Amino acid sequence: MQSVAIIGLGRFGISLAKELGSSSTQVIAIDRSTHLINEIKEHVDLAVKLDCTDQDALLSQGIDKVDVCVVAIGENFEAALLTTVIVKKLNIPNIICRAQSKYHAEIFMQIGATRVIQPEIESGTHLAKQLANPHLKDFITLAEGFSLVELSAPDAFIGKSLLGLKLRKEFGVNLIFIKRPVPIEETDEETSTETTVEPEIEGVFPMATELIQENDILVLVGSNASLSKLPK
Amino acid sequence: MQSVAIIGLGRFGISLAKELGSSSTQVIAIDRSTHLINEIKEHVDLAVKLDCTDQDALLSQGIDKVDVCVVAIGENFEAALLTTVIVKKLNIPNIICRAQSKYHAEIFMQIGATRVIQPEIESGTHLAKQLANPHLKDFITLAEGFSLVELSAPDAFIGKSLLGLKLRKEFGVNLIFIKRPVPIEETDEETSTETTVEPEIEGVFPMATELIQENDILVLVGSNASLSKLPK
Ligand SMILES: Nc1ncnc2c1ncn2[C@@H]1O[C@H](COP(=O)(O)OP(=O)(O)OP(=O)(O)O)[C@@H](O)[C@H]1O
Ligand SMILES: Nc1ncnc2c1ncn2[C@@H]1O[C@H](COP(=O)(O)OP(=O)(O)OP(=O)(O)O)[C@@H](O)[C@H]1O
Repeated sequence: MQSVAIIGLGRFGISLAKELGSSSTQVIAIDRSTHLINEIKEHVDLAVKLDCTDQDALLSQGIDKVDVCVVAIGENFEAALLTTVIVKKLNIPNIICRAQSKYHAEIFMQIGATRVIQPEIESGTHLAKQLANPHLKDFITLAEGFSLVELSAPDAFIGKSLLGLKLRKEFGVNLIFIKRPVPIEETDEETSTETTVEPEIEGVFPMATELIQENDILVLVGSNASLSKLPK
Repeated sequence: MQSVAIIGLGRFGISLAKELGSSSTQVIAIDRSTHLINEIKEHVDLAVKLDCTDQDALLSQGIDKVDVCVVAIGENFEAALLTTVIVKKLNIPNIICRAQSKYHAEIFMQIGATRVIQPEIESGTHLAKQLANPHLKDFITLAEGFSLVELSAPDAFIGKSLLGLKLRKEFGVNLIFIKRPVPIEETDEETSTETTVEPEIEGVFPMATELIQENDILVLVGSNASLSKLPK
């Protein structure tokens, strides 16, 4: 069982702790604020209020035994730096630091971080990839020149079977998955005035005889050149 | 050709503008800081210095004609709010706002944003998914209960062909792609003391007879239940 310590429960640290706490990973959350410790304690294995620049306090919680330590302190750069120096000395194998700028990122790498995350840059780049391909619902780079894309089923594909479309032979792409919105039963008038409900999505593993339906979202893999030649 | 306006060139806005500017999308970047406009101008189609809470100044740049407007102002919530109200009145079809908190996000949605992004939450959740599956290099949710995962080839698979492994039949998963590190030629001593070079990755579209090699990274799709049963 992997164990992860998260130091600093700002927006980044808290969302990391909540999501990781719901997996089988052992999570220790640390912050100097009582109110944040109370907020996180039922989501993680151990939530401790302490000053993370105090080495003895960290050691008393067995921080030297974790597999990964995430230093999730943002604005308070001095505290983030001191904490990274302390955990590096304790020989923790993976140290991930959150950085506020490129210069902070370089300093963290020099003092021993194994990885640095800049949330604003990550989000900006990811949004750019989505906007650059407007007909794509999402876009993931697999390797240089290859991607996985999600796109609404082109009109030319609707009603055709996978076998009939010969995607690999004709276009050089591989259809790996279909996201199919489940039709919503008609509700009576007054409930449907609430906020619009996202249609439920059913996952379909396409077999050769599967027919493409209208509103299907196709998840395809291929070279960027082949993918851009698909009909819209 | 899609056109996107990006208002506010903080870390999020700048990384968005640089990445999007390298695609075929038309990008207009706006900020009140001369130094940031000078930094971005050779990456985008148009970079303009103006106060974005001034409606006439925005209209003079044809902002009402764009397909998407991203309000990427963070700390200065009042300016972000005013700008969103202005662009909503101009009937721009897609308005994406960057929010500093859950409460700010709710307000942006109420005044007309079509989408809200919280970079710190996005990054925290994404890191959690990667840490929760340590043997995975990366992890992407395709739909409820289905994922795409990248994992180092299990020892049990090395030397076997796709045909021989019968992944679909035996494990219910689909191997869609192989990331294969290209062996680095031996360099002479003095150059190899520089920073360690990431091995180049070659993308391989696996045919049935393809043999799995040591150090291969397998990109697989399947239900979360099937994927977790794969040998490590
Ligand atoms: N010395 C310290 N010991 C323990 N916790 C600390 C220390 N210094 C800061 N923190 C905690 O780290 C958390 C995040 O720090 P900070 O406010 O500097 O970052 P932030 O940029 O606001 O984070 P985010 O962008 O993720 O919201 C806060 O909850 C704060 O209480
Ligand atoms: N009224 C305005 N008109 C034009 N630009 C503005 C206005 N107000 C703020 N900006 C610009 O928006 C940018 C980002 O704003 P701000 O500093 O509030 O966010 P931030 O949280 O630091 O951003 P990030 O987290 O992405 O780095 C700055 O470059 C600033 O010059």
